[in-house]
Amino acid sequence: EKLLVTGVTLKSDESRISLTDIPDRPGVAAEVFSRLAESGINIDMIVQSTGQNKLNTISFTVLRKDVESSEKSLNTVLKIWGSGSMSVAKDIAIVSAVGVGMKSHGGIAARMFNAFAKEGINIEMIATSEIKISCVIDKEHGQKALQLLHDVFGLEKTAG
Amino acid sequence: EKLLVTGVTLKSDESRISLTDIPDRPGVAAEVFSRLAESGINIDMIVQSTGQNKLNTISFTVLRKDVESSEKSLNTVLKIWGSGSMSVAKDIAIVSAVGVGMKSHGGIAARMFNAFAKEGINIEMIATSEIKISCVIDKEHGQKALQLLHDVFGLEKTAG
Ligand SMILES: C[C@@H](O)[C@H](N)C(=O)O
Ligand SMILES: C[C@@H](O)[C@H](N)C(=O)O
Repeated sequence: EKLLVTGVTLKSDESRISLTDIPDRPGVAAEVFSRLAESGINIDMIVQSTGQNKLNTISFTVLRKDVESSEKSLNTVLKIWGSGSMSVAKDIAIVSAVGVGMKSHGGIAARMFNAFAKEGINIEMIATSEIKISCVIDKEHGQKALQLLHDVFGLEKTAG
Repeated sequence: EKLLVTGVTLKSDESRISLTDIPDRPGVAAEVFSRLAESGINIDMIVQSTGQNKLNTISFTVLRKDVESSEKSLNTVLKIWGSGSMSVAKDIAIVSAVGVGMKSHGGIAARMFNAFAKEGINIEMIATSEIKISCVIDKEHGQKALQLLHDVFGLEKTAG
């Protein structure tokens, strides 16, 4: 598996916004990101897991400098739906393991998550693609997490 | 924005498993994916949004043929934690828009989500990376969703 992960990265300049218990019906995600796009806000990660009881949570990350304007562009949307709440984590770290063929190796995810577990680092969000596994954690663990992945996968550290 | 999206893809051979209301503390994600890795199951998407009340939901997708063995490898984990439930959607479609520079264009996400909203297609999961936005929807909407994205982004359809 060492051959599969070619780099680990850390981003510490982003914030996370979550819209929790929003209606899980067509048009809701469109409304959220149309408003953000109209405000010209650059979005990095968008993560939504499966909902339950017809409610869901959408989380997304933006540059720290855009968090206030993101909140502002969304502040009326919850009133329209009559449900849900907004939470913000201003200081997050996004740690990622990058490599080819990741998809077929759940083992890489397990090693990454195990490394964080042993150090008591809670994983707040997860998103994967074929070439990348990204975890959102508390900003204060960012450097430590990068070092852990560097060791677990036997790599040179790379910049975010 | 047309220049940014270079392809749209559809995967219809996967299933989604969600572990809902599981403890949101270090070690939980590691336990889930260690078990799956030990069973030799290939994982595609892993998606976890922000939790609340110290509980969270982790969803992941596997090939349809691996869904029963995934359920089997996880069936005792919920008992250990004493909380949570497992839900399975055997027939899902994963529709993705692929291109460079996606990250800085929340507008692409908004157009994709708007296209689904207009056709009444509910978005069950979302995951993004710098070059890709993926949505899990009901399998029956897969072909239609691919066509919608093909039209919205003015592209030739590509295979999954
Ligand atoms: C929650 C949100 O994604 C909703 N399911 C939608 O389709 O817009
Ligand atoms: C929910 C799960 O990801 C948990 N937060 C963990 O760190 O393992």
